[in-house]
Amino acid sequence: MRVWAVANQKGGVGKTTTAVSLGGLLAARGENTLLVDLDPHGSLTAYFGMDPESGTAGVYDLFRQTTAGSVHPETLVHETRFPHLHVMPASTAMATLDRQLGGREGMGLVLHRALTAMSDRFDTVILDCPPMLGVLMVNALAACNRLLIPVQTETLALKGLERMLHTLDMIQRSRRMKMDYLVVPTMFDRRTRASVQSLRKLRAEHADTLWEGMVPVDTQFREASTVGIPLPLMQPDARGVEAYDWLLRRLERDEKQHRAAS
Amino acid sequence: MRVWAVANQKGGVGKTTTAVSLGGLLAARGENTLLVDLDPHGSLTAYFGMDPESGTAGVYDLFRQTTAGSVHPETLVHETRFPHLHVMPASTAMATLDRQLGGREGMGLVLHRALTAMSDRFDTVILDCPPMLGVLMVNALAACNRLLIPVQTETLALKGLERMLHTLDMIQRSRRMKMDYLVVPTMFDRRTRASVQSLRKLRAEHADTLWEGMVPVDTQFREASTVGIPLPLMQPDARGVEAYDWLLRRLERDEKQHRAAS
Ligand SMILES: Nc1ncnc2c1ncn2[C@@H]1O[C@H](COP(=O)(O)OP(=O)(O)OP(=O)(O)O)[C@@H](O)[C@H]1O
Ligand SMILES: Nc1ncnc2c1ncn2[C@@H]1O[C@H](COP(=O)(O)OP(=O)(O)OP(=O)(O)O)[C@@H](O)[C@H]1O
Ligand SMILES: [Mg+2]
Ligand SMILES: [Mg+2]
Repeated sequence: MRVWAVANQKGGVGKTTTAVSLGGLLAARGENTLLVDLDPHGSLTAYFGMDPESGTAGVYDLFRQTTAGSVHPETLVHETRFPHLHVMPASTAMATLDRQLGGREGMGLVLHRALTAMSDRFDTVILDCPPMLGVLMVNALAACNRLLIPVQTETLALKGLERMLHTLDMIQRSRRMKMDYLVVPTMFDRRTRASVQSLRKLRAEHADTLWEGMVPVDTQFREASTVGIPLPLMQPDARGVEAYDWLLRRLERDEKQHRAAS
Repeated sequence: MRVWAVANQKGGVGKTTTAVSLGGLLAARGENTLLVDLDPHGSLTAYFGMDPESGTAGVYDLFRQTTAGSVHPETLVHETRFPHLHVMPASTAMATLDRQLGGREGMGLVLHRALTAMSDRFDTVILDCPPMLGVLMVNALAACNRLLIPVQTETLALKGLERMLHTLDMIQRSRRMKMDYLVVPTMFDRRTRASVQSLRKLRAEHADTLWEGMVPVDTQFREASTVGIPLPLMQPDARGVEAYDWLLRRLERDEKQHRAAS
């Protein structure tokens, strides 16, 4: 089972859109796919018509005092109306987890253990992270074997990427784990000078960890989120879908190479 | 002294852009303006060429064990290269505050006390909030006398607004404070059906707390952030600037009416 995390502390860079689009592509091929919403604001949960305020069984139950350790993760997985695509929803109560758990040790592997218990059920699990550093992001980094960092193609976002990579470095050292990450340029707009310049700068400064493609600005993403259908299932030939299909092929190529090497 | 907070748990909706644009307009008129960056990711701090990882004196010092209570807030305020525009910067260390402070009482009024100590120095203070509910957002809500909630004109964002308003309601009840908020539609793109539909829906469902205008999509915002100049100071006649000028006039009109009534 492959576990991919999608994270960036900067808000609105396309984390949820990336998770939903890759999930849609994999489900369209008939592969069993689980999307896990780790954002207390619950964008991915709401995308699939579920309510993050309803207290539906989900991610929070893995951490909640009364249920942690006793709940079986299978019971937290919900079907969507799309075959082969499942969701483990977020709830707004997750916003209090950092305060509740505080300095308590050992809370970084909760998600990893839950996903391992389901490893024969899904081919791929994709983790959608909140735009902040906290216990939920740390859990995602510990549970994943590949990290995708969407970065908007604009100058300030590049400075934000540096900070994200420093944070990553800090977490890797304190938890003695090695993170294999890929930077994914998003919302590229060839009409905007800032967008063209920042993609060029990304390619110059992050050549070895940067995906060679980019996701273009595509208003169809907003249209798709209006009807709660992953764009690959709504309009497979959309520009944005072609880009995510290209990204998926790169991720799978890396996975094959990695397996062959070990 | 007026204190305006700009908040929404949804990422990438234009919080920092709103704070920087209103700040630029006020500074251009010669009014003493302070921008406070409460986001550990430090987008506003980086916008003005400062480094959130450098540990420069700023917001964190108001909360840090060793300095809280003893530091004079004036020492945390930095000049920018724009007359009348000052910044109290963020630092990435702020990401640990929720864990550090945990359930400790009385940490909700730290910012309010610091700003009150400087009330004769600035005409307006604008608080840029992080995309998450935590001690920093609670401090912003307790310190402000007006709350601006930028909402992207797309369907998922409308569901997110409902959640934001529920969160606000919860905080108001638990802290017995009354929050006067204004919803600000942002990134309106009249070419996208989803954008037009969601603006119509916002106007139907939130008529009494919604600003009658909207901020259009304007690629000049990205260009301005590339050079670290607030758009009103770089290009006063840009479409986006006209919209923020219109918003500023509405805020000031409300302020006058509020003062006349009390
Ligand atoms: N390539 C794209 N072209 C155009 N719009 C896009 C693209 N990718 C994402 N969007 C739109 O941008 C907005 C933000 O995207 P999204 O919610 O996926 O970002 P996020 O990083 O998950 O945000 P958050 O930080 O709140 O979790 C959404 O309205 C989405 O539809
Ligand atoms: N009206 C607009 N038209 C076009 N682009 C915009 C507009 N407003 C903001 N932007 C761009 O959208 C991106 C997100 O804006 P911004 O960083 O202000 O959002 P935010 O809500 O502060 O994000 P975060 O949740 O990370 O704090 C930036 O690249 C900004 O330049
Ligand atoms: Mg998201
Ligand atoms: Mg911001």
